Amino acid sequence: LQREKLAKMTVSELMFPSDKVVHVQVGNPLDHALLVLVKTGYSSVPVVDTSNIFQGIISKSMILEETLGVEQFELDRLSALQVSEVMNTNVPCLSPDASVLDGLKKVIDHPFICVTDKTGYFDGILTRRAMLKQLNKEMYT
Amino acid sequence: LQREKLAKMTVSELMFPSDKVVHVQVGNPLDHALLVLVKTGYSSVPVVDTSNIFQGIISKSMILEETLGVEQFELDRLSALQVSEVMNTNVPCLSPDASVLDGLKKVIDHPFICVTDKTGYFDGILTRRAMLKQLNKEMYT
Ligand SMILES: Nc1ncnc2c1ncn2[C@@H]1O[C@@H]2COP(=O)(O)O[C@H]3[C@@H](O)[C@H](n4cnc5c(N)ncnc54)O[C@@H]3COP(=O)(O)O[C@H]2[C@H]1O
Ligand SMILES: Nc1ncnc2c1ncn2[C@@H]1O[C@@H]2COP(=O)(O)O[C@H]3[C@@H](O)[C@H](n4cnc5c(N)ncnc54)O[C@@H]3COP(=O)(O)O[C@H]2[C@H]1O
Repeated sequence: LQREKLAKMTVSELMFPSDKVVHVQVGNPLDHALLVLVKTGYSSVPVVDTSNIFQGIISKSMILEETLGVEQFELDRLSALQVSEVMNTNVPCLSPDASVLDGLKKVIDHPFICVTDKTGYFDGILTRRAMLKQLNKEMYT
Repeated sequence: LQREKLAKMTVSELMFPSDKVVHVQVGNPLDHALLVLVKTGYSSVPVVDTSNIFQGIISKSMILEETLGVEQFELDRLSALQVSEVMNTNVPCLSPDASVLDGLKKVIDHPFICVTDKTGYFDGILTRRAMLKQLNKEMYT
């Protein structure tokens, strides 16, 4: 049964390793973070510290919300704010040994899930695309 | 077999109907479109004309790329540009009668797929979340 196969497959087998994941540093100013997001085209990316310990997630929405002023978008506010002040730290993570079946539950509500080991070290991300590709594959196996 | 069940289920059964979908008009200026995207929190939404005929997709990325100037983000350019000049018209669509199995293939590469009838009328969107929820359900049936 497909469920049993996916219960045995681990998240580490489907995830993008951290060296392939665009990220920002927790101490970066928001104008830099927005430039990274616009140039790479990603709507949101992980935030880490200098030891590559996972901190949270930052998105274009979170940054642009800071610019909503009386005069519409006030982007000069961004150089004075840091990623740490705006990022979302309340996000689920997965262990690299978690099953793909557990991963499926989590990506229902999140475009990607950060994969972290027991020490909080950032190992990679499990994306909806990788999950959907695998499930599509299962349909024809 | 799960594949047969999903081959018989239609996209219209899983899609969000157009009256529940945030969208912008093809003639809107880009500053208005960006405000809609920031306030609703969506990274991209469908574009329609005044007769609700599907035109394409617009995203925060596409709009912000227009503001990348010498002086970093130049947002005052946005009121002078229209959604039509920046939107992506090269996007796949699905018929409401297409199978969920066909829909699965398409959402592998797109966070959502617009559903249009034979006349190009915008019926709704099929999202990855709806697809993943259904596939998760199938795992336990
Ligand atoms: N440069 C690119 N090349 C090819 N396809 C692209 C692309 N940028 C976006 N896409 C497509 O658009 C989807 C949504 O991207 P988004 O940036 O909103 O949302 C992304 C982004 O927030 C994050 N992500 C994906 N890959 C990443 C990476 N290498 N570094 C950092 N974040 C990543 O995970 C979310 C889900 O990614 P997923 O692959 O499932 O889904 C992606 C992928 O199907
Ligand atoms: N206001 C909200 N409430 C609850 N969850 C939210 C949310 N905004 C975003 N999310 C979550 O984040 C995912 C990615 O949203 P995004 O805006 O990048 O990408 C969205 C957006 O571009 C579009 N979309 C979804 N619902 C929409 C709607 N009602 N109107 C217009 N576009 C929509 O389809 C993409 C995929 O949506 P999906 O539901 O699979 O996946 C959504 C959903 O899981």
